[in-house]
Amino acid sequence: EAVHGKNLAVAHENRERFGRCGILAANLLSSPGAGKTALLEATLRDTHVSMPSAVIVGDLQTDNDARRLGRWGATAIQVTTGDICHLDAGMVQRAMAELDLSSLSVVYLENVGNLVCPTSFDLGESLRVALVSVTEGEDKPLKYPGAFKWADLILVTKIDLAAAVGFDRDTAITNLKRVSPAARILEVSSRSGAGMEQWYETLRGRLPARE
Amino acid sequence: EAVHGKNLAVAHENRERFGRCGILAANLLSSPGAGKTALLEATLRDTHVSMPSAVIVGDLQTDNDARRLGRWGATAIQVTTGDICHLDAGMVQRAMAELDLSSLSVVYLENVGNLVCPTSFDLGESLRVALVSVTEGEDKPLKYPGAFKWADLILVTKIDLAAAVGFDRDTAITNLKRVSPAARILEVSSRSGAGMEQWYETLRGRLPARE
Ligand SMILES: Nc1nc2c(ncn2[C@@H]2O[C@H](COP(=O)(O)OP(=O)(O)OP(=O)(O)O)[C@@H](O)[C@H]2O)c(=O)[nH]1
Ligand SMILES: Nc1nc2c(ncn2[C@@H]2O[C@H](COP(=O)(O)OP(=O)(O)OP(=O)(O)O)[C@@H](O)[C@H]2O)c(=O)[nH]1
Ligand SMILES: [Mg+2]
Ligand SMILES: [Mg+2]
Ligand SMILES: [Zn+2]
Ligand SMILES: [Zn+2]
Repeated sequence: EAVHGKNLAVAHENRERFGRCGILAANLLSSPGAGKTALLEATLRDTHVSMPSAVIVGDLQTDNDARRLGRWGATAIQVTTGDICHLDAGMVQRAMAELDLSSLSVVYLENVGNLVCPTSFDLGESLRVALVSVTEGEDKPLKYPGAFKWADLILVTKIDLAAAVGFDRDTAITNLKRVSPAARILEVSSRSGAGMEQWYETLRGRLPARE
Repeated sequence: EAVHGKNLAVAHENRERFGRCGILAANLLSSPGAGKTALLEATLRDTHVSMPSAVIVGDLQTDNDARRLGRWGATAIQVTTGDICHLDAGMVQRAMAELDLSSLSVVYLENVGNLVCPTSFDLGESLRVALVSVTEGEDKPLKYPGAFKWADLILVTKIDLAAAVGFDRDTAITNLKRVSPAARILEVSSRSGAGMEQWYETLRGRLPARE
């Protein structure tokens, strides 16, 4: 509880700072391997010139994700959490200190792969994105409702594999709408490019107004 | 820390009880949707007559998994954890009270989908099984080392999809062996049946000796 309150205070500071700098801060959440990094790799490749971007990525171990993300010219900061199962606002604040925020439009926060714990830790984001892949099963939204209720935007990923895995799209979308009626839902593939333009448009629509 | 010590005490009680009843207790861990329930469905269908079995399954919400598992004639007890991201020994102890342990050879403990937190909570199991699917990516063992170091047995699941997702088997196996040199590794598909006989044989080989 004390940990939680302390996190909220730091999250508020982050939110203020992102806001003053006119930055869209997006928190990306999903289970391990649902495609967060692949999505951000394609996103940076396609948009980081028109929308100057940086990424703060959390993992228990390795800098694999930061190295993948850094190849597209944007700054990618790896936070290694050890055995902590989520990013928290303090980790994000320390990473923000390494960024030139005045030069950026978007900061992506790729959370540790986990459909449970990260929703309890506000990072100071202005957009909450939950990813669920067609390979995980159509009932995941019902079984892990917290992550989907938390989200403003839900991305159904790897849709290029839908036929190969026998994905029941109607059931999946019905389940998502039941758990998270207010969220926008997009189906995407980082591999084929399907749905990616709508994802980019959603991001552009969420950029804070220029001052 | 206090929570952890208390859990260990209850885990010891569970381990003692399973041991006295000559039961193999298997803790199955993986990310959401890696195929734990599908594996257990096939396992119960194929072996619960020769190896009397029960399942205790943990989920945040719903009894979907217990209903799927209960169709094969074995007792399936659903534990709903609310927002707790792991099974603990106390939850397992309460569920054990609903089982006729003297009639069983195996009790499967299907953990909450989470590659991080469950390894901190001993349930009293005698076999630790980590599942990772071919759809999650070859670097998951390096990025979530705790789960793979914890495991006695690692199952690479959904291998029927390996070609469709471009699975790099050599890299995946190399990564698994690096992180968990002592673990046995099996490649399985609950869908095609590939590797399932070796999984059943491994289970039979781990049954406590008859008294
Ligand atoms: N077919 C297909 N595969 C994808 C797609 N997106 C990601 N993948 C694959 O899915 C696996 C996991 O992708 P990652 O981008 O590492 O997933 P992640 O969510 O960042 O994983 P963590 O950061 O470890 O939680 C990799 O093997 C990717 O190649 C997609 O759109 N289509
Ligand atoms: N192709 C293929 N799909 C599989 C296999 N095993 C499971 N699946 C699919 O993967 C999805 C998830 O399977 P589950 O059995 O629910 O996975 P789980 O690990 O129990 O998920 P949670 O309990 O929610 O963590 C479902 O759509 C299954 O049909 C397999 O061997 N091959
Ligand atoms: Mg990643
Ligand atoms: Mg399951
Ligand atoms: Zn956690
Ligand atoms: Zn946890």
